[in-house]
Amino acid sequence: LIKLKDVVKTYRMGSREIFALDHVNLDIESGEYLAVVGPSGSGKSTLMNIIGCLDRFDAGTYRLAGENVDTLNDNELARIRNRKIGFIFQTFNLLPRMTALENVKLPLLYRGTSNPRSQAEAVLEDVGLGDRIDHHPNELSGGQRQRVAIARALVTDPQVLLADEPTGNLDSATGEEILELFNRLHSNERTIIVVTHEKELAQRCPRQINLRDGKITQTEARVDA
Amino acid sequence: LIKLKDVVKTYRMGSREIFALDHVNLDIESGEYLAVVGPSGSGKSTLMNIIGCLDRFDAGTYRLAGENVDTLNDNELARIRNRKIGFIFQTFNLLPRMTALENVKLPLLYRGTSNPRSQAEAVLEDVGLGDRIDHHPNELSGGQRQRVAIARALVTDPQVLLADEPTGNLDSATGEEILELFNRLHSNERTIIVVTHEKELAQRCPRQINLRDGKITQTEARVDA
Ligand SMILES: Nc1ncnc2c1ncn2[C@@H]1O[C@H](COP(=O)(O)OP(=O)(O)OP(=O)(O)O)[C@@H](O)[C@H]1O
Ligand SMILES: Nc1ncnc2c1ncn2[C@@H]1O[C@H](COP(=O)(O)OP(=O)(O)OP(=O)(O)O)[C@@H](O)[C@H]1O
Ligand SMILES: [Mg+2]
Ligand SMILES: [Mg+2]
Repeated sequence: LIKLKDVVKTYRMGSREIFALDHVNLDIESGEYLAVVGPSGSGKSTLMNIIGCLDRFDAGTYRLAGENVDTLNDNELARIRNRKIGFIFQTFNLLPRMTALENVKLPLLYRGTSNPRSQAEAVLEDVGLGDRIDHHPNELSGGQRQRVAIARALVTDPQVLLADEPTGNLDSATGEEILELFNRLHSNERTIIVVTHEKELAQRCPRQINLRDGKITQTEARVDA
Repeated sequence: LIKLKDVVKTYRMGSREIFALDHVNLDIESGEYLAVVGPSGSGKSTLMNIIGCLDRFDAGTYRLAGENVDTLNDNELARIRNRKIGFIFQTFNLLPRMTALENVKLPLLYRGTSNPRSQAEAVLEDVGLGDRIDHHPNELSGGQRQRVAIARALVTDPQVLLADEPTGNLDSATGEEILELFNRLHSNERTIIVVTHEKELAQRCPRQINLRDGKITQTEARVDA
């Protein structure tokens, strides 16, 4: 489903060149549940943004469901993102002037789904925010904002869920509830990739990918928990 | 040092009233190292904002170093914040158009410190960002931004350090380095209050406070690790 070959992503800072991703090779099949781990600054979010068609790269190739992503224009990328991908951002990226409910309805409105309100409300209930749907992001706690971001990614029942540190702001009980939701999604033969620094979450994933300085140092290990 | 008595903080949403803090009583002596734990939405950040003189409350009293905080005007509060308190925000609150170095220098400039640049650089080295000092926040990873926020709070060697989820975006090795820095600060007889949902961090604090629905449910337990 996802095939990265020699992918490079660099940033130029003055005379320096920073390799955020340094010749990354990665094959992910449909229905997998992977954890991406590695030190702060090692390239995890960069990898996720490229897989999620949010960012372009500088060298190498990326095939998603058989299509070469770098041949697609911006409209086509936006369409893939809306149709196939659910993305939970490390910094949430909620729209500040919309309520939690409106933020979660948005991907459904783009798809022209019938009855977006009830679907959005249902997912907000699932993440424990049933009594917060009319709050704006600045009227929510950090973990509540994180859960709105999670709800928004799940509401379209995406084929591929990309979650960048989804439990970073949650207590363990609330985090458990979120992982239950991910398990339910995975049982529907969805593909899930989670960036996490929490060992318990990484250990629940059948496969773990280690990043360090933009390079993948381990990718075949099937962790038998 | 810190004395909260019957503190109440509410938010009005339409006809509903939300008690973010519900009659909170709390005594903290100089030199303590406390963990604040509790579910998402239980009032932890609200409590920290009030202790840190960033937010006003609706009932009760708060005495900081013997002074009644609600009698102080905005200028006096700003002065206390700059002189005595270092605050690490759950959402970092970095200035986007300044570099990491400039963000960390800012509290020193307010104090009129001599040689702010070298002090700011030293703390950025301490948090592992020596090679990122000229990056702007949008040129940094999530955990790097978190570390800039940490450096900014530590650079003034504050009497009271308030840290709201300081390791939420950090891998365990980098998180360990940050906790080492906190230990060093604490050995200088500084008072540290950390909001965290990570059990290992909470267990290292001699005292733990549990919040639930805006109420303190436990505050005397000295956790013998
Ligand atoms: N401006 C506001 N208007 C209405 N409700 C608010 C506002 N700010 C916060 N709240 C509510 O107050 C409660 C406490 O918020 P707070 O940010 O202190 O929680 P928290 O314990 O820090 O949570 P987390 O662990 O998720 O960061 C939450 O339920 C939140 O929805
Ligand atoms: N716009 C940019 N300009 C320069 N360098 C950048 C830019 N964006 C990211 N970087 C650098 O690229 C590297 C990888 O960033 P990335 O966000 O992928 O790390 P990460 O593994 O997600 O880290 P974290 O665990 O802290 O979130 C970092 O060292 C960062 O400083
Ligand atoms: Mg990241
Ligand atoms: Mg909070």
